[in-house]
Amino acid sequence: KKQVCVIGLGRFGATLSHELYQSGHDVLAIDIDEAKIQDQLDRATYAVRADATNEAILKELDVSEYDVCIVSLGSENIQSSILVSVILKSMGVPFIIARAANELHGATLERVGVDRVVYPESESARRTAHVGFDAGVIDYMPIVPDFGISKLRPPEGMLGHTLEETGLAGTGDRHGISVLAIRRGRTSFLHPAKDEEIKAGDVLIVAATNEHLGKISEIAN
Amino acid sequence: KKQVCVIGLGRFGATLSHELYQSGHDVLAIDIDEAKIQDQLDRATYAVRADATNEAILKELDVSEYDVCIVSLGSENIQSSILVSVILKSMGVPFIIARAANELHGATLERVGVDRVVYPESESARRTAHVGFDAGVIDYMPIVPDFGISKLRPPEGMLGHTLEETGLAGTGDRHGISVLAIRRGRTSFLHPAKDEEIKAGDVLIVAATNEHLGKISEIAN
Ligand SMILES: Nc1ncnc2c1ncn2[C@@H]1O[C@H](COP(=O)(O)OP(=O)(O)OP(=O)(O)O)[C@@H](O)[C@H]1O
Ligand SMILES: Nc1ncnc2c1ncn2[C@@H]1O[C@H](COP(=O)(O)OP(=O)(O)OP(=O)(O)O)[C@@H](O)[C@H]1O
Repeated sequence: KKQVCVIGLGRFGATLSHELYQSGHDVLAIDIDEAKIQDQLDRATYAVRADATNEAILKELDVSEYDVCIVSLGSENIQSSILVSVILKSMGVPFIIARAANELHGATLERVGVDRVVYPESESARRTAHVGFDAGVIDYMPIVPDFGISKLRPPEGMLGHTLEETGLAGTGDRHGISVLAIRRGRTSFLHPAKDEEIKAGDVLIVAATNEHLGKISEIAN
Repeated sequence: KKQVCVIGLGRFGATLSHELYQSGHDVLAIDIDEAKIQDQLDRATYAVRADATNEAILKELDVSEYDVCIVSLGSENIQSSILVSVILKSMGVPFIIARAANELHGATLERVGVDRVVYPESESARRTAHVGFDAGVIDYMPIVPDFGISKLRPPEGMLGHTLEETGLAGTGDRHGISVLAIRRGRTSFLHPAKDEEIKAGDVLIVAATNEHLGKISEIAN
């Protein structure tokens, strides 16, 4: 179990604090707004009203003793988000996660030593674009812009055919679609052979560009 | 291929429009701010400056002919978001996705007939809570209980070593960890060779059981 400090209780921070607390971690939630603190009282171990840009307060709260600090100030507070991150870094916090409002903000956070930058709206948008839009895609993990890993229910037209017959036996990257694994029933196997037959109920784990992913429903016909 | 209309080009809407367009869908992007339209020109089929709360304009743009309309106005524009959703519903748009700024907003959107409500900050926070807390794991896609695909920042001890030297050259499944791809800078490549050297800034896409994933920080030492 970890000691986690969450600074900023907007939607991202409040949800994160709650989820971590439910998972059994020790959570200190900090926000400058008393109303936010009141809402968070049963969703964190401690909830403290404080201005996180005040280094003396952060020292008093011993935040450098925490395993992870999360700076979840949002687009209304970009400068504070950067300042708080700089302070936490200088206090020697071992791992800092910060949420960015845009690319420039994120780049700045990385430059000041934040260990992990999160872009909630972009991540969610990328997922939304694939899950429910591309035929059969039921989950999606972006890797770089335009390329990611999808969990895919194979279209009807693929069932009973081999990977090679359906054009899915390629090595992927820019050349098409690579089936990295197949989940079948309760088990899964990696690097399926090109003569592997696709069965009803299979879930294909594929790496593909957005363009190729979009074409999968056509492949089946 | 679908006909999709995206209303509101904040971070969520702009990313969603771009991702859908890259996937081959026809995308009409609408925003009241000309600067947002200029940015979106090569990331959508058409980008039109318009006030989406103006029903006459939406009719002129034939949005009821679209397969899906997405209302991605944010916390700055909650009332407009609700009004636009009501208008789209009354125009008979077959499927409406709307992004909500908070629970009350989301509940209202559902009451006026939105088909799918997205909460980007909450979704991202939930993933961050579960995924950001195993050493180096920055994303996770479960395949079966106890086995999944993770995006992993390699620990310090791995840098400068090959996949084989760090014990990551296996074929995975129940026998270890399989590195399916490496993201390096803005590009990525699949099925890296066992003599591939791990560099600072790399992101490894690995398939592994939870147990092996947990041991990765030990592997490095
Ligand atoms: N200096 C500060 N110290 C502590 N908390 C702060 C400080 N400045 C702002 N906050 C708090 O940070 C929280 C989130 O800030 P902000 O309004 O910028 O984000 P948001 O866009 O609402 O976030 P989200 O998108 O997660 O809902 C607010 O609850 C605010 O009270
Ligand atoms: N009536 C309207 N018609 C069309 N576009 C609008 C209207 N009102 C606002 N917008 C646009 O919607 C976009 C997003 O709005 P808003 O600022 O509320 O969200 P945001 O919080 O910035 O979104 P995100 O979190 O996705 O970055 C802006 O680009 C804005 O210009």
